[in-house]
Amino acid sequence: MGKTFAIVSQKGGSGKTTTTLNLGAAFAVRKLRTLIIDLDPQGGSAFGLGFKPSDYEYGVADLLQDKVGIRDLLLSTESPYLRFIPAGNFNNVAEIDRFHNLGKRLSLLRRAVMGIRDLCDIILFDTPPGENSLSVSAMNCADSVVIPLQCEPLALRTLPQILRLVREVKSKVNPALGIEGVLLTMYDVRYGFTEQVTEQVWRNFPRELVFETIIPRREDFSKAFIQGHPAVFENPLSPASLAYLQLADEIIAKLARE
Amino acid sequence: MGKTFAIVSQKGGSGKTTTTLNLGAAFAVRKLRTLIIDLDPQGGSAFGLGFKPSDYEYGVADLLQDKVGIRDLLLSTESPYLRFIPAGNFNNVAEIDRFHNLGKRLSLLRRAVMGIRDLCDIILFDTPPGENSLSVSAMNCADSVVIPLQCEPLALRTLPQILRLVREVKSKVNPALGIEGVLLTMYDVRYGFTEQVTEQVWRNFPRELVFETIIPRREDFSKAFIQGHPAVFENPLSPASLAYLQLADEIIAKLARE
Ligand SMILES: Nc1ncnc2c1ncn2[C@@H]1O[C@H](COP(=O)(O)OP(=O)(O)OP(=O)(O)O)[C@@H](O)[C@H]1O
Ligand SMILES: Nc1ncnc2c1ncn2[C@@H]1O[C@H](COP(=O)(O)OP(=O)(O)OP(=O)(O)O)[C@@H](O)[C@H]1O
Ligand SMILES: [Mg+2]
Ligand SMILES: [Mg+2]
Repeated sequence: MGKTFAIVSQKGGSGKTTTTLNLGAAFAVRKLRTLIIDLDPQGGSAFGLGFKPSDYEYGVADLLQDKVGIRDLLLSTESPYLRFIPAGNFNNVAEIDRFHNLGKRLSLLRRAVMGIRDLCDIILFDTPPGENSLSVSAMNCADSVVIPLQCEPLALRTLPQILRLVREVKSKVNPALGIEGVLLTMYDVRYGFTEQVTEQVWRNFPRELVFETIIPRREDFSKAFIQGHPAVFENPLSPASLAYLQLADEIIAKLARE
Repeated sequence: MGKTFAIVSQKGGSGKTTTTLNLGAAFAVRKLRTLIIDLDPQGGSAFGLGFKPSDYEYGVADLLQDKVGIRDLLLSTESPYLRFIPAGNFNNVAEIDRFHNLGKRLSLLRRAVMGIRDLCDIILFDTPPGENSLSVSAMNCADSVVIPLQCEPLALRTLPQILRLVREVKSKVNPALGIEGVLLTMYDVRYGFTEQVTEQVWRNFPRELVFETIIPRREDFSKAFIQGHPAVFENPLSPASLAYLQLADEIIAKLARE
């Protein structure tokens, strides 16, 4: 019932939006009722699903200002098993306000999300880069986090920062928060450092905290933002899609064991 | 005297830190007294210059809390023409506090930076991804912005967001702020969409707002974070380094014309 994951990373460009879209699409292919909620003001998830800002009026930004209920935000996608809630326009949620009422916002969003968990099997939050109140809000609603990690040396060096933030949210805000796994992504066989980064992650982290599935660097993922369809929907048999379908299966198998 | 650039982008992973480090190193190779100031709490610039957190005690975070003067923060690097000011530890600058005294912080940082402009020819700010007070602070100190743009479809779609923020900062905070240029980066000949993105940028933006120099996707840039030397210092004759040296020359030529 509404198992909720927050896709988080303080590092920019690590594949949070791409993972949210394709993992969401993969769960939909497996016929799980899936909801993607975009908490990143950039709105990359909407682009990836083919929505233009003129296709919807409200988003999470309006929910956080108490203007609209969460059920009014649900949008259908090309799959009957996937629905979407856009971020909306955060420009009028002043930066100071966004942070100032953090406590109030946290409980508002969590109450709203709890109210719709019965509608879905899986909920995925896309979040902005950095350590900010929107990422904390998503983690406050989530059962666990998925942490995409580019196979790049700099990404590895800054990984401890997101792990510290997750621990802090767990101890101060949401004691039930777990780590579903670190997801190695943009694995590029051309570069020697890719193998070094992967080996360091396997060596330094407990096995159960790192997904066995590794996402390769593939052109399909980038092209998907031109077409407005996640790679998994565009071509389900491509190596790009198979990687995220394998990830979905890995998570489903783990859920079944719990 | 202390021409100041803020390297900004709301998109994560667009190459802000890599550009700050290698453009800074390129100016140093051209014997311009250069200062890099890190305003990103992730501290990627420090890693790229080989600094470990134990190598320095204070950073910008301490300057913003009035604990230390800016001249006490200056660190030497491997080049006599390049100095560095680390971000420091932002964990104790509470999120709310960071935003709440935004007006006070803006003037504090700007006054401090103005006080050391005579020490350098060029100042570069590295900034975090997203629209946040630290990026605004950097733009408040800067003469102009450099906007790295990955040759990726999603990056192109979200480019209008940073252009809107720059316009907003210019109209509300720093009327002198200009756009030095959009820098196309991670240009990868393997992918067809790279050419599409580049053509769209050239077609839709005025020529003087887009750098002629394009940065290729090269392994050297990523490996530099293992060694702690910017690619330009590691191997000045490589295609990776030559691209940033060309960028530095393009900016120097423009400055000479002004
Ligand atoms: N496995 C992959 N192979 C190739 N390209 C990828 C892959 N995953 C993501 N990308 C591309 O890399 C870029 C960064 O990915 P994405 O935008 O999903 O990261 P993000 O963490 O959401 O970024 P931000 O920090 O800005 O929110 C995008 O242009 C995307 O198309
Ligand atoms: N031209 C390039 N070729 C290949 N890799 C690159 C290039 N520029 C940057 N990179 C790599 O891409 C990743 C993102 O670059 P970088 O960290 O500089 O971006 P950023 O905008 O500073 O990210 P953030 O939003 O997290 O601050 C890094 O792992 C870096 O090593
Ligand atoms: Mg994203
Ligand atoms: Mg950076």
